Amino acid sequence: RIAEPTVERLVLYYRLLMQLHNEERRVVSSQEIGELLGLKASQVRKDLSYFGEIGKRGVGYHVERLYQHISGILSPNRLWKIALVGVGRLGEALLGHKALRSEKFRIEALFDNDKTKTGTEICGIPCYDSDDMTRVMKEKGIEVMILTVPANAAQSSVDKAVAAGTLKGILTFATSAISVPDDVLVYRVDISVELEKLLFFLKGGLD
Amino acid sequence: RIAEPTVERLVLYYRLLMQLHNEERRVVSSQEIGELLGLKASQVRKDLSYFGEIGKRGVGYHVERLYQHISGILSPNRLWKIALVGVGRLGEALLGHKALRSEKFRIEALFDNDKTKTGTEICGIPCYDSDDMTRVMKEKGIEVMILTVPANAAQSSVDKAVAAGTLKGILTFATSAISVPDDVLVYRVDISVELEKLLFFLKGGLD
Ligand SMILES: NC(=O)c1ccc[n+]([C@@H]2O[C@H](COP(=O)([O-])OP(=O)(O)OC[C@H]3O[C@@H](n4cnc5c(N)ncnc54)[C@H](O)[C@@H]3O)[C@@H](O)[C@H]2O)c1
Ligand SMILES: NC(=O)c1ccc[n+]([C@@H]2O[C@H](COP(=O)([O-])OP(=O)(O)OC[C@H]3O[C@@H](n4cnc5c(N)ncnc54)[C@H](O)[C@@H]3O)[C@@H](O)[C@H]2O)c1
Repeated sequence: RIAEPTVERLVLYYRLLMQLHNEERRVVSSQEIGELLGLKASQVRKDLSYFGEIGKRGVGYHVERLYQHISGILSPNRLWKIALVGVGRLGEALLGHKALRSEKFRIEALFDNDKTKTGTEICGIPCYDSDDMTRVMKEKGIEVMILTVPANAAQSSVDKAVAAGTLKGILTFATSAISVPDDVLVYRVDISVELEKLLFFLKGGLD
Repeated sequence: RIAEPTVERLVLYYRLLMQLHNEERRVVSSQEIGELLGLKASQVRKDLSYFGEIGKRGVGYHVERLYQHISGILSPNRLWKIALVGVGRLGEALLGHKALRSEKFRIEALFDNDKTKTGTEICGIPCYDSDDMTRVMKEKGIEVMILTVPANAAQSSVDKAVAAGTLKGILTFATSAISVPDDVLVYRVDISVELEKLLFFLKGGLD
């Protein structure tokens, strides 16, 4: 199965190609793609040939064709239904983040236990009481949950979501470990790891 | 030079080993490390031997020794001075994130242009007016900036920080591109890419 870093680069190629497509660029070289994304040109060529795209020596790749091809690989074959649980600072920042708009998913529901938030719309999305999570997630067929609650609320939120019976994946930012049934995929995000990586490279790599 | 994904795994091994060290575990196999971190055991063995650690067949690795070794590779040879610019929802969520505590760096200053925030302490850190950024960053010798301002404020914030003369790296969350001198390293973070990766793997990889 395909490696995570490769998928990450695929997403980045897609976004860059969309931009080049919007700028009506006709061709782009692996060199230029590499420079714009901070990758080696050889890595770019290796990835693209893995996905069946061979560039033309001295010219590069046909932007439109590459864009359509990668778009097809990543394209929504369905509209994922997402719920965000824990509409605090991190949750709201994610809702406001423009790169979180996509044709492949829609955030259909928010959940919180703060009475000043539940029963209102936040960023145009209805916020429900977390007590109603199982019922609402089942009714809406929620497949993916973004978990941005405090650590001590993580497992109970997961349990309610799993009980709805439609959950397939969780993107969690909670600092506590969560346990799920085998058919639910969990991705943990920890932004501080990005800072650690930056500091490692600033330190000069291995001494 | 060492690849980013390898550094990321190194940080994850370090955190896991710290946990095992705290639990007073004596040995751990590449299999178990792999299961706990979602990696193949062969990847774990490959990484650790790259860093000079060979496990004992049928036994695994000596926790304490592995912990000290990786700790030494990642260990602070200095205390990085960090400033966070843009103390909004994302900025505050990062400040509150407990994994952002570390002995290798200290967030020494915050900057914002919101008069209700400047001149106060937020999470125990002084928040200055962004108009004073160049002077304050120079005085404090700020080396790394975490940029969590809106897109239209990104470049001007970067310019003020660069003008201080001590900046070495930027961790940016801003959606707009920023330009810096050659001696400043920029890491862009986009959390939505993590969601896209999760959806890609839920879709079942390549069709
Ligand atoms: N992984 C990362 O990179 C990262 C980065 C920043 C923050 N975090 C973590 O994310 C979490 C949230 O951070 P924050 O700054 O947004 O906190 P916050 O306190 O601002 O927000 C938490 C939200 O969850 C709600 N909540 C609490 N208990 C709940 C429950 N049982 N059911 C539903 N909603 C509930 C609260 O009402 C609030 O709206 C923290 O645990 C923090 O450590 C992780
Ligand atoms: N990269 C990612 O993964 C990611 C995720 C979420 C949000 N974001 C982005 O992060 C940015 C911040 O998001 P947010 O929800 O925290 O926004 P926010 O509006 O809550 O916070 C922005 C903060 O920046 C301050 N600010 C504005 N102009 C400034 C200036 N010139 N100098 C100093 N401070 C200034 C504001 O006063 C506020 O405190 C947005 O651009 C958003 O798209 C990125």
